[in-house]
Amino acid sequence: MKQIALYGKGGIGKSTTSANLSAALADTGCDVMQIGCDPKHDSTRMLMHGKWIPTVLDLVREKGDKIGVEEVVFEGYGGVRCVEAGGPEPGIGCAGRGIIATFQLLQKLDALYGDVILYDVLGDVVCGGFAMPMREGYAQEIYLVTSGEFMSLYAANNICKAIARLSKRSKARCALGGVICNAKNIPGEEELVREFAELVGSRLIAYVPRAQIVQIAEVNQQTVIEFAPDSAQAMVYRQLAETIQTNTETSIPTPLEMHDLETLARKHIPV
Amino acid sequence: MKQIALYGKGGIGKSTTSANLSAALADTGCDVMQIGCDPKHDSTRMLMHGKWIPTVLDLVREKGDKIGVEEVVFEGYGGVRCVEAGGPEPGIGCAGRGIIATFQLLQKLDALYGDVILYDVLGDVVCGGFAMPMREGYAQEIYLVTSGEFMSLYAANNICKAIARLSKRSKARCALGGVICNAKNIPGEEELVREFAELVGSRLIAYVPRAQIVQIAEVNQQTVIEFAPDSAQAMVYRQLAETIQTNTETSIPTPLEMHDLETLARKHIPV
Ligand SMILES: Nc1ncnc2c1ncn2[C@@H]1O[C@H](COP(=O)(O)OP(=O)(O)O)[C@@H](O)[C@H]1O
Ligand SMILES: Nc1ncnc2c1ncn2[C@@H]1O[C@H](COP(=O)(O)OP(=O)(O)O)[C@@H](O)[C@H]1O
Ligand code: SF4
Ligand SMILES: [Mg+2]
Ligand SMILES: [Mg+2]
Repeated sequence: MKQIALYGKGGIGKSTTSANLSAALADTGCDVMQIGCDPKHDSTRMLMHGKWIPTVLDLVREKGDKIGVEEVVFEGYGGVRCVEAGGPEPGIGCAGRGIIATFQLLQKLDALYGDVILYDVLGDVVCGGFAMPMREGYAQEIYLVTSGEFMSLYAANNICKAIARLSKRSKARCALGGVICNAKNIPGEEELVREFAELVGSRLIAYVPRAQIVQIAEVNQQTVIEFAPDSAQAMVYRQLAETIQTNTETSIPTPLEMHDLETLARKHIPV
Repeated sequence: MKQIALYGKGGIGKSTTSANLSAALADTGCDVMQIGCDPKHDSTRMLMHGKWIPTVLDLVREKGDKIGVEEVVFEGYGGVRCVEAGGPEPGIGCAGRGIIATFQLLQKLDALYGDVILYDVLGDVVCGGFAMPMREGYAQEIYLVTSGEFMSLYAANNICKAIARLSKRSKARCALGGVICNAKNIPGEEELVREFAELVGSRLIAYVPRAQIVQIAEVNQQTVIEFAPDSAQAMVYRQLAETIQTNTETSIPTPLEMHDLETLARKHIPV
């Protein structure tokens, strides 16, 4: 069983990439589970044809722990099993407690199985809360989703700091599997993200173009894999699925210092 | 003493707006303190001519609580007193514990005073941690910084949820003072943000254009107020300072449901 997590800044394309990755893996016959760990709880929407599935946290708040597996695990495109953790109560909760409560419930229900489990995790703040999937040994191969924009590289670098620190703990078994550039079509972006990946001791495993077909598939409430299975964009996601499925190369990243990150960004992208 | 907080999504322009606001307030003779509560700890950089001041959290980790006020409070442009809380240790800490530790230390050092205290807080995740300035009664007038982009309105709406919930607690005294549109020059953006502000029971108090002068001032490591005091952009920040200084109108917001937010965004911005 491969346990992977996609981490990255909010809005960078984690859910779009995750859903298409899960769909592409399912097309090759894999048994896939996708668990959304972003308070926005829209990770699996395109796999579920636009449906907002109930979040585990909302259910736990309502019903305590008398919850059946059919209330939290839903089957989407290609048989992908979909779960949404949900988010903290604005102002009072902790995202981390919510994520861990979700995993423990799924374990109790014997629902954490498959060829691939994919965690889609918000990476804006890499506190103890959002690092839970790594800390507790659930997420083992981490893939960073970033663009060439400074803020998203900054978030990716912070995630590297968390991986480097947590990898020394006994329970965590996390390592960096690679960097995915989900492009914003900025000149020099691919070289910038490739160099960033190499500087932190990893590699760029996919360059996903920013493409109109993604928005069109989204309006049709489907993944690109389902909506336009033979499109160039679908091939990019299938290639990514193949790369991740066969990837055995991981590393413990060496994060950059802030001034090195600033110098790198300035080198590739003129102000 | 006015205790205000700017909340918004990462990268939306909170620190740029805060620093220019503080500088504009200082120019009118106000005694201002600005406290950065974003793990990125660059809130006061332009007030400090590009200097990265030490964060309270780093100092506390190093020296425990034997810290003098001159080690955490630095004087920047116009006499603005600058502090950076810093962020959680990636992967293990909690942003909230750090923010509250900062406030308690400043209180112990008798350093929390002035005509205006301005908190610059990350609003991507409105968990108990980042809501601390509101929960503990420090931040009383909240100003949302947003653009017309869906992700930033989504974050702004979440902050409204936190304000609405926390305002019922005895210790918190928070209310929404208004919405600031820090433009991304998207067609229809001003009307969209104005309508959002009114739907949540507040109002648009400033439309800050996206302007090249901001980047130029930044490369010169100054606020726009200092670098180009007579520019149109500086006048926008001065106008904002005047509006906030004299503002007595606050409200408890009524956040939007997710589908209402999506409908609103689609209405003003063609896909
Ligand atoms: N490769 C792409 N090309 C075009 N649009 C994209 C691409 N990836 C993501 N998007 C768009 O960006 C938006 C944010 O993506 P999403 O996956 O929800 O981000 P995240 O999960 O990181 O918050 C979506 O509306 C999606 O349509
Ligand atoms: N009105 C504006 N016009 C042009 N650029 C802006 C404006 N406001 C912010 N920026 C740019 O956006 C970037 C992010 O702003 P920042 O204030 O650091 O965001 P935040 O504090 O919300 O993370 C900065 O590099 C800044 O130059
Ligand atoms: S650990 Fe993270 S998610 Fe939890 S309260 Fe602290 S900052 Fe928020
Ligand atoms: Mg997402
Ligand atoms: Mg900032």
